[in-house]
Amino acid sequence: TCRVISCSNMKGGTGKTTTVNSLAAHCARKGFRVAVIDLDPQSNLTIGFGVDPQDLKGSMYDVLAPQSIPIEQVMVEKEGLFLAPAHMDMVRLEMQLVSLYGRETILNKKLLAIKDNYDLIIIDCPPSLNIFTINALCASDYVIIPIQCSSYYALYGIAQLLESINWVQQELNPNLEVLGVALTMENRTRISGQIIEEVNRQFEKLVFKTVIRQNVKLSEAPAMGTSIFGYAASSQGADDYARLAEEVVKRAGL
Amino acid sequence: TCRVISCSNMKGGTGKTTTVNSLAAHCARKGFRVAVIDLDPQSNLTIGFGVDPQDLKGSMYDVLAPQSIPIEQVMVEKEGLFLAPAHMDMVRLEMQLVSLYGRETILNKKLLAIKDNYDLIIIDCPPSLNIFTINALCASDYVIIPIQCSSYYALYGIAQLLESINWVQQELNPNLEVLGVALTMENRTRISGQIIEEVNRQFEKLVFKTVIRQNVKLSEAPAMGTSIFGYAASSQGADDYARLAEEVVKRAGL
Ligand SMILES: Nc1ncnc2c1ncn2[C@@H]1O[C@H](COP(=O)(O)OP(=O)(O)OP(=O)(O)O)[C@@H](O)[C@H]1O
Ligand SMILES: Nc1ncnc2c1ncn2[C@@H]1O[C@H](COP(=O)(O)OP(=O)(O)OP(=O)(O)O)[C@@H](O)[C@H]1O
Ligand SMILES: [Mg+2]
Ligand SMILES: [Mg+2]
Repeated sequence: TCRVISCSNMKGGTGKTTTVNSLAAHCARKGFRVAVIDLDPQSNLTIGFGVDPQDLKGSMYDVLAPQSIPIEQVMVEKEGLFLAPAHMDMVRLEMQLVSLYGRETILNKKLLAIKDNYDLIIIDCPPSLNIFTINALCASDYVIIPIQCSSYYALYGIAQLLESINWVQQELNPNLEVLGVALTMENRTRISGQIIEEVNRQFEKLVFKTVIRQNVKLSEAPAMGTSIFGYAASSQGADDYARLAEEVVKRAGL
Repeated sequence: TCRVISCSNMKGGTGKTTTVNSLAAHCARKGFRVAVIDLDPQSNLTIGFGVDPQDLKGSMYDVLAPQSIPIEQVMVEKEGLFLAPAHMDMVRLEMQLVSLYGRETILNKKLLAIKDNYDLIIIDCPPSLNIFTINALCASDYVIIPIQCSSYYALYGIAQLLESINWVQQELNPNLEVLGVALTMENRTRISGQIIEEVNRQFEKLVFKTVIRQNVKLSEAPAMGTSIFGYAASSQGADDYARLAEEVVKRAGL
């Protein structure tokens, strides 16, 4: 059966897009049938796979908008996986969706039509708890929360995110579970050490064992329009994300 | 006269909060009467000044909510400046504000009452173009756009942000101007060099001459609840932000 996983954290720049890109690319290389969905108007996941949002015939804008089209019509194949791209126009869509009936479950309905074609669908969320993120959580079996361990601010928003996940579980999607907390951008500073200790204390078994270290190759890969495995397969960044992906595969029972 | 400046970029983790905190702290030390407003539910600006949002009697939630209170009632004095703190509950407020008449200019009306008491008011925005950011742009004379030069994704969202600034200028606030683009977190990598070149090519004179270099003291200061000037006044981070602040003072005619 298909597993749907969201990658979400309201804090900006915690490695959400890099995590979705890397996990999906690894799983596709392992032979899983994988799709990724870009729900951030910033379209970073789309750009990171070498797709220019301006060149597209369709995007998640067209899939989520009131006069919508099926999601498979916007899919683009890249690195052995399928990408449902985003577009900046989604910024304007947010206000429109808020007043519709059933606005929280638009994406879930769209995914029902394609779930049989995939083993894994991963959703990249914007840095907020807006209607796009709520749609992602309503459509998901699991959520991964990346935490930037080099940032002191990392811990504050997590409580609110967990509260919102609770709310989604009770009101809209009882299947939703936190798959795990992923520590990213570890840069061997005192702050990193303190954050890692605190995250392990607060979240215990939820924390993935693999810590993603800061690695310049990870920030260069998007410029080449390919995942870390396409750009620098023997780098530390590729190793770390391969190990994290294996933990995700095991926990999600893929 | 009082200058109101917003710090905004939809991309997460570009240094918005660090820039507001540092510019405000420098200007307060130089003797200007300064207030900062935290419009991000993440409350990072609030936390960075050592204030625990859970301990507060009031926050920007109470100021912007329909049954609102004056902004001076929530101000907290820190490091010689006044802070209007944020609170996570603002996440729920977003949906409520969207349907109100005049929802874009709530903050502007609140600031009119206090502008005579300050030379400079700086607003920290969340990483999105939501109702809080629109309120900030409608209340501002200027906007500063921090761009993380170590991130390939840095350039994509800027066009949309400039488009939205144009829209706000035409529809809601003809005074609004882009004060400048600030290059942050420069880390001497190839990517940084490429982004700096591209930003200078696209934005020319708008780009501040001072480039903020990556400096671990800047990521440690929030843990001490004080600005970079309170924590490590002789660090490279303090030097860079002092120079940027002097450029801002000059351009804004403070
Ligand atoms: N482990 C890492 N080492 C080095 N650079 C990294 C690492 N992880 C992410 N980056 C870089 O840091 C920046 C932020 O990461 P990313 O864009 O994935 O975060 P995000 O949470 O998706 O941001 P947003 O909140 O804007 O959506 C990007 O430029 C990315 O290339
Ligand atoms: N020049 C710098 N050198 C080192 N660390 C920095 C620098 N500027 C910011 N940081 C750190 O990087 C992280 C991101 O910065 P910051 O929180 O200011 O960005 P932001 O744009 O406000 O993020 P968000 O989009 O979540 O609001 C923080 O942990 C901050 O302490
Ligand atoms: Mg992202
Ligand atoms: Mg911030």
